[in-house]
Amino acid sequence: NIPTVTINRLCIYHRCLEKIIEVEGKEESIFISSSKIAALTGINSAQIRKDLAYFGEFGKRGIGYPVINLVKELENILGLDRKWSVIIAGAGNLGKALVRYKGFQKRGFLIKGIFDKDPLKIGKKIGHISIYDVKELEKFIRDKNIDIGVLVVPAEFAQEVADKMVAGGIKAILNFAPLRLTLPPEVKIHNVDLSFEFEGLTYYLNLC
Amino acid sequence: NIPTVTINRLCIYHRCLEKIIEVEGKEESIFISSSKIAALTGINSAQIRKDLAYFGEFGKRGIGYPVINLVKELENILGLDRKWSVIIAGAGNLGKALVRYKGFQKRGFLIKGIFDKDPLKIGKKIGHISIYDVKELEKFIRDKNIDIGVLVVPAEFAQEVADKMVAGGIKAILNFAPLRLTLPPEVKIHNVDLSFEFEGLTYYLNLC
Ligand SMILES: NC(=O)c1ccc[n+]([C@@H]2O[C@H](COP(=O)([O-])OP(=O)(O)OC[C@H]3O[C@@H](n4cnc5c(N)ncnc54)[C@H](O)[C@@H]3O)[C@@H](O)[C@H]2O)c1
Ligand SMILES: NC(=O)c1ccc[n+]([C@@H]2O[C@H](COP(=O)([O-])OP(=O)(O)OC[C@H]3O[C@@H](n4cnc5c(N)ncnc54)[C@H](O)[C@@H]3O)[C@@H](O)[C@H]2O)c1
Repeated sequence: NIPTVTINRLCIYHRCLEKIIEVEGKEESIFISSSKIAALTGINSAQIRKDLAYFGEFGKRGIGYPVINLVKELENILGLDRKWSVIIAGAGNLGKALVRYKGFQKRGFLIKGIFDKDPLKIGKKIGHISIYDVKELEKFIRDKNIDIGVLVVPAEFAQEVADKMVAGGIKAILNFAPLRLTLPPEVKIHNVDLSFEFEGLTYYLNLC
Repeated sequence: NIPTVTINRLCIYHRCLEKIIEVEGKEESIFISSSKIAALTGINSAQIRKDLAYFGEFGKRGIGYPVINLVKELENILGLDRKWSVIIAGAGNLGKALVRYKGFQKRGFLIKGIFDKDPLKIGKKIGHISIYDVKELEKFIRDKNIDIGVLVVPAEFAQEVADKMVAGGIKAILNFAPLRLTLPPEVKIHNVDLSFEFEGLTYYLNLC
């Protein structure tokens, strides 16, 4: 019963701490105060303490939170310390780029198969991962108990492919196609729009 | 001298209001309170009022903020109400997917050219945009006064291509290559890691 917005903030705290470890190294002795996290993330420190308190007592009064330990706790809460099985629907430009990107595997997201409707692509491989006929998507998800489906097909086919994922029992969908999908409430959805990545930049350009 | 974290929060408020307009329509008569924005974004309402107050008095006490008006104000502050010129370095899988995605143009990010070192790609087009030799990158940025460079080349070439962008006078870089670039302080950088898009999803999967 934790609010979604709290979970989204935990992801922000986790990334913030990861950046600290990148710079300072994996020192057991590094502590961070909620006011320092507040300065780095912009979320007010009382909110940070309240969010973390949902899950346990991680900090020591007067000293702060041990960075290495808190990262591990957050990874456990967010499910980032385990492996998730993923399929990619659409072996086009974006699909190919995602399959080859090592960042997913590093974070525990293992791509198990790619699906497409183009006969010229079916039967081929990208890296060591096979491209299957999208007709087999539902059965593959069920048989291999796939957790997450990534949707990188053209918008006009996205709903029909998403329906196949749902029929196979997918638990969550990462959607790149520019449309709002209609999904049953038990399937978690996250829509990606890369144009949002420009937003922080243009404020500063506006100042020049 | 507005803190970066305030700007990042403004982007969050902007997206939140956009979602409201998507659902409720562009009604002049819709108002929203800071506590409603707080419930939708997870940022505490006093922080929201403080952030917006940096830029002006947008709300009416007791009634809240007029949604349409506040979106326009935020777009003006964030530089989203004007056009920005963009080049893409790397005409590979990710580069091609970004060039063809209509979401960028819709938000005012106009791709002016693509650059690559592969002789088989130079001289071709993606959509109506030409692929140029990366050797011409610096001159193109200077002559056409390009604002933003998107870096979608393999990691081992990313720093050298970023240096060319900087030499041409680029103002900001959106980096997809998995490495930390060394850039002069006046060039704004934003690193994208799509594996972060999975993070909110796995919390819920962990509960199942
Ligand atoms: N959200 C973003 O920021 C963003 C950025 C870039 C692209 N996109 C979107 O991502 C999607 C993919 O883009 P792309 O550049 O890879 O396109 P693409 O045309 O290169 O690839 C699409 C692939 O989907 C396959 N396909 C078509 N119908 C199918 C079906 N019914 N079942 C299975 N496969 C099917 C095609 O055969 C092709 O291989 C598009 O919807 C595009 O708008 C989104
Ligand atoms: N951050 C993320 O979430 C994410 C996701 C997917 C891919 N990536 C990264 O994006 C980058 C591009 O991925 P891709 O799948 O498009 O790779 P790709 O191999 O398909 O494309 C790379 C392109 O860069 C060109 N190139 C190589 N050296 C160059 C140079 N010196 N100057 C100009 N062009 C040059 C190549 O000719 C090729 O066209 C990679 O670094 C990859 O790791 C990141």
